[in-house]
Amino acid sequence: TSSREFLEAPIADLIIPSDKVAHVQLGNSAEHALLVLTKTGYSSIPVLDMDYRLQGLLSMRMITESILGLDHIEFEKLDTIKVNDIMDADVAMLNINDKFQKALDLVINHAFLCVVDDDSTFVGIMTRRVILKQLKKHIYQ
Amino acid sequence: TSSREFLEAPIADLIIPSDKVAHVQLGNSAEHALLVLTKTGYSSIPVLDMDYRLQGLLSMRMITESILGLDHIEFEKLDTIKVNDIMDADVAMLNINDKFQKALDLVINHAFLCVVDDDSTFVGIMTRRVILKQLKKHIYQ
Ligand SMILES: Nc1ncnc2c1ncn2[C@@H]1O[C@@H]2COP(=O)(O)O[C@H]3[C@@H](O)[C@H](n4cnc5c(N)ncnc54)O[C@@H]3COP(=O)(O)O[C@H]2[C@H]1O
Ligand SMILES: Nc1ncnc2c1ncn2[C@@H]1O[C@@H]2COP(=O)(O)O[C@H]3[C@@H](O)[C@H](n4cnc5c(N)ncnc54)O[C@@H]3COP(=O)(O)O[C@H]2[C@H]1O
Repeated sequence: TSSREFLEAPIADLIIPSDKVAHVQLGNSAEHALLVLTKTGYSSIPVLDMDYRLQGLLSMRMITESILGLDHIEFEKLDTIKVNDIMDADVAMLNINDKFQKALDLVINHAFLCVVDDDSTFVGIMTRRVILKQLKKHIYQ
Repeated sequence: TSSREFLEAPIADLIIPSDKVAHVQLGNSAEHALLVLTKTGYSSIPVLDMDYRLQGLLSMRMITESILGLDHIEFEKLDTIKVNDIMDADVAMLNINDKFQKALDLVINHAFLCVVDDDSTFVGIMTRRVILKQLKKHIYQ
């Protein structure tokens, strides 16, 4: 494949589908989110609402940062903080019809990208790992 | 540049030098490590000893996992746990003289790679971000 064809390939086959993506729901507590992140082992995951629309990203660090008191970490506050108040609502997104080139441009600054369809429904994620595997395959051919 | 030349390029210019890399020291408490990770914003960082030798990697998740009690998160234990006991001692490493191809192969499964010299001294890290920027440049030329 030429580089031109490679960059214009659709992303659809490379997406990790939503049912395989760990996430939290709007309204969940920071304590619940901490448990999900710890058990799944991911450092950052999407926040969805009840209609499976993408609302933000939540990381371990946003949680610990929210409870860093003046002289001690205020862990007792975790069950009173909602993910809504600490998540990053500015999410790097792709549309399911976007091409590989757009994914490549965005992953320079994001470990993974959220993918939505034309109804803004969350359909999955594109990770740096998957993109790097494709780049390696292309370069070695 | 041909793909062959690109893959055989030395990694030296692409390394983030050790003085720019956030890290913790062997013997530090999990509480101290949690503060470093929260303040620097990195999800995983190297653990070094007093001679700047690489000892392991430490992530937020290793910390929270270590205090997940049966019915509540045991935050009070944080100052009694040492990074030595919870870090991942199996670190993906490069030698400063390695070529880009080896870095590309390893970052498929690691967000960053630690780089050491022939004395096993930690000299810096190679990140997926830097590698992706190089791949993008190569593909667009
Ligand atoms: N359980 C596991 N098994 C094998 N390798 C694992 C792993 N957990 C993490 N890794 C490795 O560590 C990299 C960084 O993971 P991190 O959780 O910081 O960062 C992840 C996480 O924030 C998110 N992510 C990936 N898969 C996810 C999923 N199924 N659900 C939710 N978020 C996911 O995308 C980021 C980049 O993922 P990527 O695969 O490129 O890169 C992953 C992968 O290479
Ligand atoms: N302060 C910041 N400013 C701008 N962008 C930021 C940032 N912190 C994180 N990012 C972005 O998020 C990605 C994942 O960061 P993470 O901390 O999970 O994962 C990081 C972290 O574990 C480690 N790392 C990177 N730079 C580091 C440093 N100076 N010291 C210690 N560890 C570092 O290497 C991993 C991959 O880094 P990479 O640059 O490829 O990918 C970074 C970068 O694209």
